[in-house]
Amino acid sequence: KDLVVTGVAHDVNVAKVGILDVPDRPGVAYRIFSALAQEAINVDMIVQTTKEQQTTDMLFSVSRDDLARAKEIVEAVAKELGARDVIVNDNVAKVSIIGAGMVSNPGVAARMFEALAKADINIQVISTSEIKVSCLVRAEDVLKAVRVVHEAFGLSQADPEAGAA
Amino acid sequence: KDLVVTGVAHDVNVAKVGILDVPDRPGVAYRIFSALAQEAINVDMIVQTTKEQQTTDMLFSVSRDDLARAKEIVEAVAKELGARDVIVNDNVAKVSIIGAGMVSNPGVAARMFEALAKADINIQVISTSEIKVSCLVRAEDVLKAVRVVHEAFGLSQADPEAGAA
Ligand SMILES: C[C@@H](O)[C@H](N)C(=O)O
Ligand SMILES: C[C@@H](O)[C@H](N)C(=O)O
Repeated sequence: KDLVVTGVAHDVNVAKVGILDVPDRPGVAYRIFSALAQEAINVDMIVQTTKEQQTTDMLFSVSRDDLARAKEIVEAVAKELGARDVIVNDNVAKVSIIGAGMVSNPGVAARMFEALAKADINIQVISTSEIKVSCLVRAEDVLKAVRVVHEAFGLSQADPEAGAA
Repeated sequence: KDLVVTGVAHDVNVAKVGILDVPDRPGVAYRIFSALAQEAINVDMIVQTTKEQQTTDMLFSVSRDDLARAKEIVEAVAKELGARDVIVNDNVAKVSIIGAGMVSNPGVAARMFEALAKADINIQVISTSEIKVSCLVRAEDVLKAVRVVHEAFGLSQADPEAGAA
């Protein structure tokens, strides 16, 4: 029951696209992601918080090869929607812990965040599910991130358990 | 290959906590979520984007019963960290599509967003994984959201397939 994390995975073929201060009203998410889908851009993470204001920020990740096209597509839609800015960054990588029942184990995500904090690694993006906690960090930090997270959970880096990040 | 979405799930026992304009530097996520873990608060979704500025916004969800305590804990930590604000809202519910291989199907999330957009339902929070796209919407919109998302994916609402939201 204690060891819920079974693996650590990472992905360096990641780039992020952020749409800042986009109107927070129905139809906005649809406009952006249908435009990307129409161009067959595969989107990995989609992350959006709310500020309970007129606008909010959205972020998604794509493969590095798709970044230039994704940027072009999103900039066009963002302009029509009146978003303040579109930011892209391919100097990122994803590190994830994979396990089961993480919701009922509040310390699990905290332990991952602690490992990264102690290694002085900034967490740029967080997205979670019951079986996975994913963080985007600076690309040059990812191998260190993978190492310290393995250590934090007592996992061997030789462990082939890890699935996709 | 076409029908990747196998179920629609929802959860009304959800409340959200947002920490706005929190310093975007190592250790912040750890401080917040270890404080919650120490009080045994189960956290469901954790969502954070980056603005590539000095600060960013973080958001997480808890059960309704835990909201008051979570607010108290987070307000204390947020104050120490110098965050601008903590917002809470229990007038929300979660709706999710569950499937497989959604990453390689860019139109899947877009189709869910389209259904919600056409029903004039605002999407407050988005978090995704390869097997799930979850949205937080206003509580009074959730049953309509579940219905229109079932329809968008040609699923019957009698289908017991849906797992946890
Ligand atoms: C920001 C975006 O998600 C918007 N709230 C929508 O519903 O489409
Ligand atoms: C905002 C928060 O995630 C911060 N960037 C951290 O690394 O802890």
